[in-house]
Amino acid sequence: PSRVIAIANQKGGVGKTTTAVNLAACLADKGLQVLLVDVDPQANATSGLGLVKREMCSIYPVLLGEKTIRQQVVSTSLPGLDAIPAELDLAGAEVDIARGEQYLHRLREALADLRKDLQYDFVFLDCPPSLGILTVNALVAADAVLIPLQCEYYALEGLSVMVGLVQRLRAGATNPDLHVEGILMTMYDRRTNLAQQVVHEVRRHFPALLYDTLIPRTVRLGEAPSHGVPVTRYDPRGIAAQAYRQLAAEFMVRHGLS
Amino acid sequence: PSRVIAIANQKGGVGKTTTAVNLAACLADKGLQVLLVDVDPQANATSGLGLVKREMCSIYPVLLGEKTIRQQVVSTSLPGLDAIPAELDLAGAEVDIARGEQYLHRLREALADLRKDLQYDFVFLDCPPSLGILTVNALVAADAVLIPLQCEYYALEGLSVMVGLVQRLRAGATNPDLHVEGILMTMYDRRTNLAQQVVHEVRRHFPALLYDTLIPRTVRLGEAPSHGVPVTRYDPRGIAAQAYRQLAAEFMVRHGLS
Ligand SMILES: Nc1ncnc2c1ncn2[C@@H]1O[C@H](COP(=O)(O)OP(=O)(O)OP(=O)(O)O)[C@@H](O)[C@H]1O
Ligand SMILES: Nc1ncnc2c1ncn2[C@@H]1O[C@H](COP(=O)(O)OP(=O)(O)OP(=O)(O)O)[C@@H](O)[C@H]1O
Ligand SMILES: [Mg+2]
Ligand SMILES: [Mg+2]
Repeated sequence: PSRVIAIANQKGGVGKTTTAVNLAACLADKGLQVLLVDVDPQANATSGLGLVKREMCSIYPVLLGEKTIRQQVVSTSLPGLDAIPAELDLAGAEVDIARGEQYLHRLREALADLRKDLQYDFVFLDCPPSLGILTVNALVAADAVLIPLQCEYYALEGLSVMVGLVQRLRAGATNPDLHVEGILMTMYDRRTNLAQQVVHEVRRHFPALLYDTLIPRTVRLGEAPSHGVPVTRYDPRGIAAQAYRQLAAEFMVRHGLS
Repeated sequence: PSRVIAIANQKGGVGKTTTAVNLAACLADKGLQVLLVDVDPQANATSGLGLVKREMCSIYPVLLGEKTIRQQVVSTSLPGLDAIPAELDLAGAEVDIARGEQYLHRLREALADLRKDLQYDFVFLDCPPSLGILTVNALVAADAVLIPLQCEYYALEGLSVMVGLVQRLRAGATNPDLHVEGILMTMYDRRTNLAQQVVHEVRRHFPALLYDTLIPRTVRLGEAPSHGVPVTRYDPRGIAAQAYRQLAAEFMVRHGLS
């Protein structure tokens, strides 16, 4: 059955979308079947994959029960990687979704039949920088959460809030299987003490969760989205593509594949 | 009367909090009386100023009508700079606030008597990375919006959404005076083409709004918050303190002070 992984962190700008797009692409390159769902109204993963935002073509009508998830899936330029784009109206979705019953379980229910068939090995959910209804829907739907973390002080401060929420959702039986599958350090600049100190702190508190792969800060990751392709297509031999390929290998080991 | 400035951008990690803390500090250093309100449940501005998060001491009870704004004001280590800290419960506030009448006008009403007296020259509102109820409350309360913008492609994509929302709030008579007072480029690295291209694009579309001051990328701005002080105290002669002092001078000219 496909595993559903939320990529979430309420702290903004930590590399959630960059990780969603590039990890999904690297896993597809290794022969896995992957679906990336853009749950963020900013629709950055949508443009990072070169897709267009079109009304009624996002996860939004699925969350309102107006469409099935299968109807929204589109292919990307990469074999093995499908996606569900976002639309700007998603921002208004939170209020509409909240009117319905069981509104925190909408995405979980919508993904139910996709999970049962074997079409995808992994389904990734790229989340907005908040703990609102869209992110909580993703956490309730997910089997596990991957938390990208910038090597910065403010990002470190917010980590315990995210980990705490995952624990509450698990304990409260909303999603008893939910766990943190890993913490990924991003924008790592080994020349600064700050980055080394933050990595050291995370390794001290969450040694088993911390990925060995550290994603380096490189402008190539900022340039690739303007071309609508993952960094593995934009700069295939650069340090960013190497780092995300290494992350994909580590991720597969954690999930019993290799 | 004090002018209320929202510091907002739904894109995460663009430098909203860093700008709120350091601009407010530089204006206080120039002799102005400034209040910084942390409207973000992440409470980064609170820790960036060395304040503690305490229950019932934030803007949250004010938005629910349980306290007045004056009751929540605390002083900081900087003469001329007061603050209202955030608390984690603010994240739950959005649902509670939405139950009341006129829930988008709560902050505007709460600030009404502070505006009338001459205690503060400026009140800054540090917003979370979303267009939810807390940010809209800040936009409805504000006279103007300062939009920090990272020199990155994804950040550029989101700019028109923010500008569009401001225009809708003005046109819809929710806040007829609201306007964008400026766009500030942050984390500028002059060695990269990406940064130069993004600045060029913003200058092409919004020449009158773009601040001349470009805030350079420097690790000092990442280090200062872990010491709970603005960069003007942490590294007073560095390039970050110089840039924010220059911004403060430019800001004062735009608001008819110098
Ligand atoms: N390792 C890196 N090196 C350099 N730039 C990076 C790196 N990772 C991401 N970026 C850039 O930093 C910015 C923030 O990353 P991204 O948008 O992926 O974060 P996010 O957590 O998804 O943000 P949001 O909270 O707004 O959803 C983007 O412009 C991206 O291109
Ligand atoms: N000019 C700069 N150079 C280097 N680092 C910076 C700069 N400005 C901000 N930072 C760091 O980048 C990170 C993001 O900045 P900040 O938290 O101020 O953004 P934000 O827009 O308030 O984020 P959020 O969307 O989560 O509220 C922080 O860790 C901050 O210390
Ligand atoms: Mg994102
Ligand atoms: Mg902030």
